Amino acid sequence: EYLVVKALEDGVTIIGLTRGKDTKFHHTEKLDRGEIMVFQFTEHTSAIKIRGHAEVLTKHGKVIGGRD
Amino acid sequence: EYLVVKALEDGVTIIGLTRGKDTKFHHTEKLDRGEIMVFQFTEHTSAIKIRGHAEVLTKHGKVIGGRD
Amino acid sequence: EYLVVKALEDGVTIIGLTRGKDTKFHHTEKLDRGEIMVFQFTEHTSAIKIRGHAEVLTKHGKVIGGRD
Amino acid sequence: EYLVVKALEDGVTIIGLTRGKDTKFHHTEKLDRGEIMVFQFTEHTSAIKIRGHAEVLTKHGKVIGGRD
Amino acid sequence: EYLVVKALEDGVTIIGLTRGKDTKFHHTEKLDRGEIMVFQFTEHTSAIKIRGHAEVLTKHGKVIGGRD
Amino acid sequence: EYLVVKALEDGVTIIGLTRGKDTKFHHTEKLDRGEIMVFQFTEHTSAIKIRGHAEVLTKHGKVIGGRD
Amino acid sequence: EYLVVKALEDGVTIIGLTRGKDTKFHHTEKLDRGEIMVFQFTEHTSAIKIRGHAEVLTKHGKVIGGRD
Amino acid sequence: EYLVVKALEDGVTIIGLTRGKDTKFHHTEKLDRGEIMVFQFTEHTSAIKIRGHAEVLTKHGKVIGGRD
Amino acid sequence: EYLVVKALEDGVTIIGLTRGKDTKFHHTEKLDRGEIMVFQFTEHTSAIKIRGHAEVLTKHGKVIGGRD
Amino acid sequence: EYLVVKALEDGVTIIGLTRGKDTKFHHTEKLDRGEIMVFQFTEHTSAIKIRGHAEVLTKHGKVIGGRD
Amino acid sequence: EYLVVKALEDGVTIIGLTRGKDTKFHHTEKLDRGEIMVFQFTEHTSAIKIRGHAEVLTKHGKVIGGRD
Ligand SMILES: N[C@@H](Cc1c[nH]c2ccccc12)C(=O)O
Ligand SMILES: N[C@@H](Cc1c[nH]c2ccccc12)C(=O)O
Ligand SMILES: N[C@@H](Cc1c[nH]c2ccccc12)C(=O)O
Ligand SMILES: N[C@@H](Cc1c[nH]c2ccccc12)C(=O)O
Ligand SMILES: N[C@@H](Cc1c[nH]c2ccccc12)C(=O)O
Ligand SMILES: N[C@@H](Cc1c[nH]c2ccccc12)C(=O)O
Ligand SMILES: N[C@@H](Cc1c[nH]c2ccccc12)C(=O)O
Ligand SMILES: N[C@@H](Cc1c[nH]c2ccccc12)C(=O)O
Ligand SMILES: N[C@@H](Cc1c[nH]c2ccccc12)C(=O)O
Ligand SMILES: N[C@@H](Cc1c[nH]c2ccccc12)C(=O)O
Ligand SMILES: N[C@@H](Cc1c[nH]c2ccccc12)C(=O)O
Repeated sequence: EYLVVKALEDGVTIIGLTRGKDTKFHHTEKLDRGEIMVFQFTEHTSAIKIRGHAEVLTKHGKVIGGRD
Repeated sequence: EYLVVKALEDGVTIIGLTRGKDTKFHHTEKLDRGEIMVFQFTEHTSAIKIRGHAEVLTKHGKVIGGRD
Repeated sequence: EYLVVKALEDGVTIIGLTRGKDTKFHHTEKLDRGEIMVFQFTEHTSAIKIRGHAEVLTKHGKVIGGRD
Repeated sequence: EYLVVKALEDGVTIIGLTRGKDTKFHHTEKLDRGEIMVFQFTEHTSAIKIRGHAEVLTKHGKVIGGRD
Repeated sequence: EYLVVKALEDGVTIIGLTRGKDTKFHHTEKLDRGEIMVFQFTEHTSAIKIRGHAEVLTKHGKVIGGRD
Repeated sequence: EYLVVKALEDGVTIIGLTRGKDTKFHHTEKLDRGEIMVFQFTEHTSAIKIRGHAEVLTKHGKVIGGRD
Repeated sequence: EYLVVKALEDGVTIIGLTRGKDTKFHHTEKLDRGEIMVFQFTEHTSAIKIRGHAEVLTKHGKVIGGRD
Repeated sequence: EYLVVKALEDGVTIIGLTRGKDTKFHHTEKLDRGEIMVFQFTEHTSAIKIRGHAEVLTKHGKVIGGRD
Repeated sequence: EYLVVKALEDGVTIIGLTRGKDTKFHHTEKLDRGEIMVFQFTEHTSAIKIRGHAEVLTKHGKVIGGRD
Repeated sequence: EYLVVKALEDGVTIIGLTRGKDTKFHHTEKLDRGEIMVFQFTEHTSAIKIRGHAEVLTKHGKVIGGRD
Repeated sequence: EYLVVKALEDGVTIIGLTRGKDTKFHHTEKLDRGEIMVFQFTEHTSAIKIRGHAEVLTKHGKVIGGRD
């Protein structure tokens, strides 16, 4: 399973949360406008948080992030 | 299997409930308006509770949480 | 396999019944109006009972619980 | 595999029959009107009988139980 | 794999035939009008016979039993 | 994999042929008009012959048996 | 995987060819008009030949055998 | 995986080519007009050649062989 | 996974390339106009080259080879 | 699972991020306009970043990268 | 998983990149106009680069390579 995120503004962040008993941030990836990131759920990542104005493509459809 | 939640207001909470004989809250993640969270069912999480005004995308369709 | 329940009134209950020779209630989760719960069948839960006015999304379609 | 039953009257019963050489009733669950039950076929349950006026959702479609 | 049978008259019978070298009747379940039975193929049941006026839902579609 | 046969006349026969190097008849099941039989391919049955006027539902569609 | 053959005339033959290094006829089944045969590919059968006027249902669609 | 060939003329040939380092003809089956052959890829057959006027049904659709 | 090639002219060639660290031609099969070849990816073949005017059916659709 | 990227300008970069506890860049591939790259998620690559004006084809649909 | 490439001009190249920690070119296959190549992802190939004017068929749809 993978997700696709396209940043629609600078400074979009994709945060990986740890798999297991604890839930902590293990990595933050910054995207500038127009950059695309494609990423999987993995042995170390079972939840992902996306901040900022971005297009997020998932198997359940498309969602647009951001405060508007 | 993963779910997608987009917060439509500040203070939306996603609560992970433990897998196994006992059912307890093991993690609460707070989302501000416009933030998106994507998360799996895991070895430690077999039920999830979502509070607040949010868009929840699942394989069975979309559901909008909140008191209205 | 997971199910999605959205409470349409306060006091909706989701009851997990034990897997195995015996069938007993092992956990009851209360939902207030607008709260959403997503939960799996698990090693400990092979049947689930839902009481109160709620929207239940399953792979066989949507069902509305409650006395009306 | 799971099934969904919504009771359309009080006193609907869901009866689990044993898997194996013998076929006996191992559990009867009573539902009041508006209650919903979702249950799997399991290691102990390979046949299920439903009595009373109820909506039964299966992978082969919906069936309404009851004498009418 | 499971099948769904809804009795459309009293006295509908569902007969399980044994899996293996021999083919014998191992269980007969009687249904009254409006009762619903859902059952699997199992380690002990590889063929099933249905007598009487009944609605039978299968993965290949619906069939109505009975002499008419 | 299972098949569904509905007898459209009395005396319909369903014959199981043995799996393995030899191909012999191991069981014959007679159906009267309106009776329904649902049966699997099994460890002992890899071919099945159907004689008489009957409706046969398979994954490749429906076929009507009989001399007409 | 199984195939369905309905004989449209008397004397239709279904021939099983051996799996393995050699390819020989191991069984011939004769069908009279209106008879239906359903058969699998097996450990001993990896090719099948059908002679005569018959309807053959396969996962790739229906084919009518015979010289016309 | 299996293929279906219906000969549209006499003398259609189906040739099995060996699986493995070498690629040789290991079997040739002749079909007369109207005969149907259904065959699998196997442990010994990883390529198949079809000569003559024939209808070939595959998972990618139907193809008609022959010089016209 | 298999592919289907129908030669639309004489002298169409299908070339199997070796699986593994090295990539070399291990077999060339010549087809005359109207001949059909169906072949798999195998333990020894992980790439295939097709030269000449031919119809190639794949899971991604049909492609016509040749210089025009 | 694989992705497809077509560069719509010179200097498009595809960056592989490491699988595991750490998330670092392990490879950067530069594409000139019109070049196409097809790549998998692998034992070493669990996230991929794409910079520049490019067409990205994924199972969730097509996305166009770049600042416009 | 395999891909299909049809060269639309002479001199199209298909480049296999190594699977593993390092990412290097391990094979380059040249195609002349009209030639078709079908190839898999393999134990040794986890990324593929295509240069030149070519039609590339993938599970995510068709892409045309080349500078125009
Ligand atoms: N550490 C948690 C992360 C997580 C996944 N899904 C969740 C849902 C809710 C809360 C936390 C989570 C786990 O692996 O289970
Ligand atoms: N601890 C429970 C959590 C749970 C999952 N699904 C449920 C349904 C109802 C009640 C509780 C649950 C379990 O793993 O089984
Ligand atoms: N303890 C039972 C619970 C159950 C599952 N499906 C049922 C259907 C009917 C009655 C009980 C059940 C079991 O695991 O089998
Ligand atoms: N004990 C039986 C129950 C059963 C399942 N499917 C049936 C069909 C018909 C009659 C009985 C059954 C079994 O496990 O096989
Ligand atoms: N005992 C038989 C029952 C059976 C299954 N499918 C059949 C088809 C025809 C006749 C008998 C059967 C078996 O397991 O194989
Ligand atoms: N004994 C044979 C029965 C059979 C299955 N499919 C067939 C097709 C043709 C002829 C015989 C058969 C076998 O198991 O293989
Ligand atoms: N004995 C051959 C039979 C066969 C299967 N498919 C074929 C295709 C062509 C020729 C022969 C065959 C085998 O198992 O492989
Ligand atoms: N012996 C070859 C046969 C073959 C299969 N697919 C091919 C494609 C091209 C050439 C030969 C083949 C193999 O098993 O691999
Ligand atoms: N020997 C190579 C053949 C190959 C398969 N797919 C490719 C793509 C590009 C170049 C070569 C290949 C391998 O098995 O990996
Ligand atoms: N090293 C991380 C890379 C990663 C994959 N998916 C992610 C989502 C968010 C952040 C990092 C990642 C991992 O394998 O888990
Ligand atoms: N050697 C790399 C090749 C690769 C596959 N997918 C990629 C995506 C980006 C960069 C490199 C790659 C690997 O096997 O993982």
